[in-house]
Amino acid sequence: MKQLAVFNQKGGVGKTTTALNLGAGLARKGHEVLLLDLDPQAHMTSIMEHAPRDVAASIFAFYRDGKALHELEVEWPGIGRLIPAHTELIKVDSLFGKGPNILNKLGNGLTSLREMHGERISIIDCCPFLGVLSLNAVFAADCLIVPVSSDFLSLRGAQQIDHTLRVLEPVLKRRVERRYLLTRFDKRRKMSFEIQEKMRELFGDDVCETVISENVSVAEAPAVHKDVFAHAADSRGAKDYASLIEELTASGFFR
Amino acid sequence: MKQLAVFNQKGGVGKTTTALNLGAGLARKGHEVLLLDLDPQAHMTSIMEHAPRDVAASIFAFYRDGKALHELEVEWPGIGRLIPAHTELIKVDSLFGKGPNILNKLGNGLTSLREMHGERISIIDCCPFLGVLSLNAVFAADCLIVPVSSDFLSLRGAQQIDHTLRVLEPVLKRRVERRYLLTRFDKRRKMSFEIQEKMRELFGDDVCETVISENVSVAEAPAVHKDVFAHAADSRGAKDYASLIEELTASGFFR
Ligand SMILES: Nc1ncnc2c1ncn2[C@@H]1O[C@H](COP(=O)(O)OP(=O)(O)OP(=O)(O)O)[C@@H](O)[C@H]1O
Ligand SMILES: Nc1ncnc2c1ncn2[C@@H]1O[C@H](COP(=O)(O)OP(=O)(O)OP(=O)(O)O)[C@@H](O)[C@H]1O
Ligand SMILES: [Mg+2]
Ligand SMILES: [Mg+2]
Repeated sequence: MKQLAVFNQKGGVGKTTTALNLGAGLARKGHEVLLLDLDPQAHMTSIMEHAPRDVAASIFAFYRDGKALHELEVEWPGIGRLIPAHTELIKVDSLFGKGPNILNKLGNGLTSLREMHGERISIIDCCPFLGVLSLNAVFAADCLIVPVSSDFLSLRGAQQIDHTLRVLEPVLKRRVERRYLLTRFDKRRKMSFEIQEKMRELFGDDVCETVISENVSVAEAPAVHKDVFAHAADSRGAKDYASLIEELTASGFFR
Repeated sequence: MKQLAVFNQKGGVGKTTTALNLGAGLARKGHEVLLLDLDPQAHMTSIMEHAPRDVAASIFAFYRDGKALHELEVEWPGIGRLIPAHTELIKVDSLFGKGPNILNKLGNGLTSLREMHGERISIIDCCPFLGVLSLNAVFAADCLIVPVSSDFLSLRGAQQIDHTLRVLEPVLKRRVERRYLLTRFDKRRKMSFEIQEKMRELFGDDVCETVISENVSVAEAPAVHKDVFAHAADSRGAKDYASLIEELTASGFFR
């Protein structure tokens, strides 16, 4: 089971959008998918129609009560399964921030899931804050997907992540595999290409060839409780996410 | 001295962009301006050329060592003054999260500044996380500016804030004055107008008439260490921020 964390401490770069659309696109190619919402603002959860609202049905119950992750999975028709978030997650940093081994909690929880779902791909949506929750995701992940929106402040965020991951390497005892994904790419702006150029200079082959275009269908989909494929299969946004999946699959990323 | 907090726990909605451009625009109208960067990612600080990098010169020194705020002010030519952020601010939640009266720390610090700079307008840039730092900003503010980017997930964030502020009212012992500002508004998208409609339905006169257009000059300015007026005074973005200042001034907002 491949475990991916969609991570970037910069806000609004397309983490939730990418976690959801990557999951939905993989499901359409026949993969078994589990989405985990690790954001106290529960945006990904809110996109699903009739997502559980109860704190006992959210991943907070895993943190606070030690509830098993597999008991928290709910069906997301057309996509796979979701483990929902809840606003109570905001308390995780202060409740558990200082605990020993808290950083491996999610990873350990996912390990038991692995035995039950060998071929499943898990995708974790992170919040824009480098606290216990996001660190849990990084520690649990085989690989990070780092969406970088095609603007200057977001580029700066990408550089901070690279630095953060290097600081974590001695603790993780491995180099975290990562792919940077340019999002909200507007071909009419010189800036988009400048950001792409700079990203390639900095991170070389870790930067996906595929870029996700700025496309209104991508932004509209959440309003109708859909992923971009369900909302507008022929849109530029859907095609770009499909190309991303092709690119990652071809490079053996999901094996 | 008017104290404004630019706050929205949703990421990438234009907080930093608005804090900086509001400050720069007010400076151009002759106001004395103080910008405070309360984001551990220090994006606003990074826009200023030659901003201090030392942790002892940042607002973290106020939190950790009780350093006086006025000692941390640096000149930002053409704008006013800045109190810089630093990545060490990420520790404030775990270091002080449980302390008594931590929520009023920034407000108390700004009270002494008030005596020295009666007419100055302070603008606090917040990070996309509702922790000790952002709560400090909310508690210190006379009024919140809540940027809301013109898309569905951001609308949802605005609704969460309204709820959060209501929960805080008994503690604050007042209703926090607030203005919602639609940002990244793309006139070609039906969605932009739908979001605006919904915002007016929900928040009535608290929604600014002025909207900030999606405009590449706004996004380019940080790359050249400038605010939008210095980078592209005739751009749509500069005109919109100028209109915003006119609107707020006319309604007595800065008195
Ligand atoms: N390619 C795109 N084209 C158009 N709109 C997009 C695109 N990608 C994302 N958006 C929109 O931009 C906004 C920010 O995206 P999203 O919420 O996924 O970012 P995020 O990184 O998860 O934000 P946060 O840091 O708050 O969790 C959303 O309203 C989303 O619908
Ligand atoms: N009106 C606009 N037109 C074009 N680009 C914009 C506009 N407003 C903001 N941006 C760009 O969108 C990105 C996000 O804006 P910004 O960083 O100010 O948001 P934020 O809310 O401060 O984000 P965070 O939650 O990460 O602190 C930035 O690259 C910024 O330059
Ligand atoms: Mg998100
Ligand atoms: Mg910001």
